[in-house]
Amino acid sequence: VISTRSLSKTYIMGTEKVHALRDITLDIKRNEYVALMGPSGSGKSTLMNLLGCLDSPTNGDYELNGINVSTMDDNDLAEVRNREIGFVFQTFNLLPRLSALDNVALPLVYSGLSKSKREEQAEQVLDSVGLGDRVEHKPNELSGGQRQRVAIARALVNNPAIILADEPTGNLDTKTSIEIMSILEKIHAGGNTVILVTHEPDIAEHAHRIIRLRDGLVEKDIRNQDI
Amino acid sequence: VISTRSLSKTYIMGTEKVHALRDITLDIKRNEYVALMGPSGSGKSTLMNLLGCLDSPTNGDYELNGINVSTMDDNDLAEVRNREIGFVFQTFNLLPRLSALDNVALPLVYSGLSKSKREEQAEQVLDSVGLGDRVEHKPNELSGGQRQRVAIARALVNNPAIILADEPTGNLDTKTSIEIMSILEKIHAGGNTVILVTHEPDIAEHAHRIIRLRDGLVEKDIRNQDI
Ligand SMILES: Nc1ncnc2c1ncn2[C@@H]1O[C@H](COP(=O)(O)OP(=O)(O)OP(=O)(O)O)[C@@H](O)[C@H]1O
Ligand SMILES: Nc1ncnc2c1ncn2[C@@H]1O[C@H](COP(=O)(O)OP(=O)(O)OP(=O)(O)O)[C@@H](O)[C@H]1O
Ligand SMILES: [Mg+2]
Ligand SMILES: [Mg+2]
Repeated sequence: VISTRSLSKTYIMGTEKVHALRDITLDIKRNEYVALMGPSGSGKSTLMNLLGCLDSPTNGDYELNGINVSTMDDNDLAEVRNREIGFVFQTFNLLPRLSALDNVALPLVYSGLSKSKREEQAEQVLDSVGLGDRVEHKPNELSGGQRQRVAIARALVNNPAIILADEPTGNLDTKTSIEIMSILEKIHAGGNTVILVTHEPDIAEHAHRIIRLRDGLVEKDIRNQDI
Repeated sequence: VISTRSLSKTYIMGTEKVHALRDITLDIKRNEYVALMGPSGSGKSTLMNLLGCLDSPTNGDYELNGINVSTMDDNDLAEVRNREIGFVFQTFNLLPRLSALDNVALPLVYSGLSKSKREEQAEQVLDSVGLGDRVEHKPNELSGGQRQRVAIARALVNNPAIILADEPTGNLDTKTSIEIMSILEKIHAGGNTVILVTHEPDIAEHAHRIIRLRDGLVEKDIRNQDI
């Protein structure tokens, strides 16, 4: 479902070039469960942004569901981002003036559901991540781990085919992390494709495949034998 | 050096009251190394903000170096925050329009050092956290773990007596976490007081004392026997 060929991303800063990604060729099938790992600065978030159609590569090709993403117009891209992909950002990216409920309900705006149905669905997902009693709080009235869970809930509310989660448990205690990982397991069991960035081997253990980046290149790509 | 008596913090939201901290009585001596742990939402960041003089309690007393903080005027508080305390925020709080170098050099502005000396000292600390080649990047031109390390460098540049670090390794891979922890070890060995919030038992192992919060109260407070 995800197919990249020699993907690269270079940032130009004055006279300096930063090769965030150098040559990424990957195939990820429908319903795979992939953990993306690697040192700080190795290109994980950059790759996730390309896969999530939030950014375009400097070079190379990216096919999503068989369609070359660079040939899609803005409307198609917006549609794909809203319906096909659920993105959990490393820095959450919540809208500061909206409550947790409204933040989570936002992706449902084009779903055709009524406002009350959207709020009901958003509240349900917030409840499933343990924030049923925090739905009216704005992001600055929430703890770090609570904001992270709102970001997770927002990515899941649409039940998108592909979940891209950039370090979804970085701010969570062990018990809460286990709850979030079991939600991702359920989603994966439901047929969705899950790609998550993590630094923690315990979290990566849940995945069926582990891809390691180093300096913008794929260093390792191995099936998780214990599953 | 830090002494709290029945510290509490309540947020009022319409008709609802959120008791973020209920009754915290703690004594932390000079040169202690404390890990603060507990579930997401248990009050860790709220307590850190009170200890860092970034916020004031709803009730209770806080003495820093023998002085009751609530009796200090704004100038004294600003001085304490700038000279005595180095704070690593859970959400980094870097200034978006300044480079990493300028972000890190900011606390030195009242130190009496010349601009070039400030930049030299900032560059040195950035180098020690592995960002010597990223000093001109702005925060949005850095990875999550790189931003976290800029926030850490900024907290250390002044060599403050008390380091308050709110989950300093949440976005870092294992190898980089180990490097950061050894920097904190060195600082602690130099006589400074270190209080760090963490969710990871491996990180907490470095501390001499572990304080666990739950629902705004101290649940456990134990000396780390293995040290
Ligand atoms: N401005 C606010 N208004 C209302 N409630 C708040 C506000 N700020 C924090 N809270 C609540 O206070 C509680 C404690 O928050 P705090 O940020 O201290 O938790 P924490 O232990 O740091 O959690 P985490 O591990 O997720 O970072 C949370 O339940 C949070 O929802
Ligand atoms: N806008 C930009 N301009 C210049 N360099 C950038 C920009 N964005 C990212 N970089 C650089 O690209 C590299 C890869 O960044 P990326 O965010 O993908 O890393 P990462 O693997 O997600 O790291 P982390 O684990 O710390 O989150 C980093 O070295 C970073 O400094
Ligand atoms: Mg990243
Ligand atoms: Mg916190």
